[in-house]
Amino acid sequence: PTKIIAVANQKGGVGKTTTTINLAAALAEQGLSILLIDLDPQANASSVLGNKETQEGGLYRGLMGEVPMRDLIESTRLPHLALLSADLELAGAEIDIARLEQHLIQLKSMLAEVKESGRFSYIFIDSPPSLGVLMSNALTAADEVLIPIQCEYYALEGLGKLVGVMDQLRHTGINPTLAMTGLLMTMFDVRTNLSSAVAKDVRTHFQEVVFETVIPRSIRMSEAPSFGQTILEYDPKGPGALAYRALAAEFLKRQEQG
Amino acid sequence: PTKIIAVANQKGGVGKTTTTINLAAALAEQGLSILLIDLDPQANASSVLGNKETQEGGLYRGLMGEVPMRDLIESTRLPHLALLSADLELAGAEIDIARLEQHLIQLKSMLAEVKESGRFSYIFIDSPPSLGVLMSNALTAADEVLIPIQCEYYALEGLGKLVGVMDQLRHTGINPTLAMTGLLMTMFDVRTNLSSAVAKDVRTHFQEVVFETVIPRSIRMSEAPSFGQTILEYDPKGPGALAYRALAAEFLKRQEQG
Ligand SMILES: Nc1ncnc2c1ncn2[C@@H]1O[C@H](COP(=O)(O)OP(=O)(O)OP(=O)(O)O)[C@@H](O)[C@H]1O
Ligand SMILES: Nc1ncnc2c1ncn2[C@@H]1O[C@H](COP(=O)(O)OP(=O)(O)OP(=O)(O)O)[C@@H](O)[C@H]1O
Ligand SMILES: [Mg+2]
Ligand SMILES: [Mg+2]
Repeated sequence: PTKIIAVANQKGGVGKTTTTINLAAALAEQGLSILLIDLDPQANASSVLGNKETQEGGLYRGLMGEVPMRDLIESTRLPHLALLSADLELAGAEIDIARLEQHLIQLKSMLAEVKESGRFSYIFIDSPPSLGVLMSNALTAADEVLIPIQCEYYALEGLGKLVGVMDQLRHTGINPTLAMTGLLMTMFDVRTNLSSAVAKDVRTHFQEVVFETVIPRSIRMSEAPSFGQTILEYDPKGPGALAYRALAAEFLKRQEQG
Repeated sequence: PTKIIAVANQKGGVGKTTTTINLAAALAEQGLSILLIDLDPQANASSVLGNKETQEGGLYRGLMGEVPMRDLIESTRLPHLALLSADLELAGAEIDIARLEQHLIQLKSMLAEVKESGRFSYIFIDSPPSLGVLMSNALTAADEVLIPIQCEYYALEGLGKLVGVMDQLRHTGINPTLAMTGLLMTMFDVRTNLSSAVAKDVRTHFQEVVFETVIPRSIRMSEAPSFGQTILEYDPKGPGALAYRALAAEFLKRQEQG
């Protein structure tokens, strides 16, 4: 069966898009069939993996039920990695969806057919930095949530809120089986005590939910998107690519253990 | 007369909160009377400047018109710097405001009395990372917008959208006189070509709208919030404090020139 993983954290700039792209690419590299959904109106993931200008009438029309999601899925230059790209109208989707009757399950219902087809091993959703309607839709459609945490103070502060929202979706029955894939420490800077202090804090609170793999801060990671490449393409032997390949291996191990 | 400045960029983690806090603090240090409004449900600015747990019924009740904004303004430990802090209910405000008749001018109308009182030289609004209702409210209430830009690729991509939204608010008459305070390059990393390439790109496109002052990436900048301090308090002689004081001086010079 296909599993849907939302990559989410309402704090901005913590590595959601970078993690979604590079983890999806590392899993596709191993032959797994992966779909990446860019639910962020900024369309950062679409710009790195997309074939051209984000297509007219992409995800927005799929979300509103005007076009079946399966017709919006494009292949990318990477084998086994498909993309459902964001489009310009997505920014307006928050208000349009908020006004629907069952606004929380909109994405879940529109994705049901693709999920049940079993075409993909995993579907990853890159979420926008907010606790709004698009993010709640991602958390409602998801089986699990992967939470990137930048090793800095503000990133830690907001974690409680996100965990609270997840609890609410579980208890109200909107997504009763929502699980946590794990917490991923990102942009770990070996030069500062702050990174180790934050990482230690997170491990104390969340224990084995925290991935062993830590993503180091690396300049080549921030350069890769400007060349329209994943880190696996841009710097295949560097610390960033090694870390995301290690994450893919750890992710699969955790999936097997259940 | 009081001027309202929105610090905005829908891209996450580009230094909106850091810039709002430290520019406001550097101006207050010079004796100017400053109000900082934390319009981000993450409440990061409130956690550094706030007096205690973000108060019950803060900005949300002011936004919805249940309590006059003037009654929600608190003083902070810094002379001449007052705070209107975010509260937990703010996350739900997007949907509540979206359903109001005139949802774009809600913040503007609720702030009118404080603005007209002339009590403050400047009011700074820290915005959330989104193009949603709270951000549009900040852009509608503002006289000017200050846009922090992280010297990285994704930050550049989204700039066109924000400028487009500002144009729309001007042309539709919702905020016809909305001006640009300037674009501020943040987290400039001298070790990478990317920073200089992005900065050069931005200056070519936007020319004199870009502040001369550039904020360097500095570890102590990311450490300061974990001690609940501004950079002026945490590392007063370091590169971050110097840069924000230089920014305050350049900001005032630009205001005088009009
Ligand atoms: N390990 C890393 N080392 C250095 N830079 C990184 C790393 N991971 C991501 N970056 C850079 O940091 C910035 C923020 O990352 P990214 O855009 O992936 O975060 P995000 O959480 O998706 O942001 P948003 O909240 O806006 O969606 C980007 O410019 C990215 O290139
Ligand atoms: N000049 C700098 N050097 C190093 N780190 C910085 C600098 N400015 C900000 N930071 C750190 O980078 C992270 C992002 O900054 P900040 O939270 O101010 O951005 P933001 O745009 O307000 O984010 P959000 O989109 O979530 O509101 C924070 O952890 C902050 O401490
Ligand atoms: Mg992103
Ligand atoms: Mg912020």
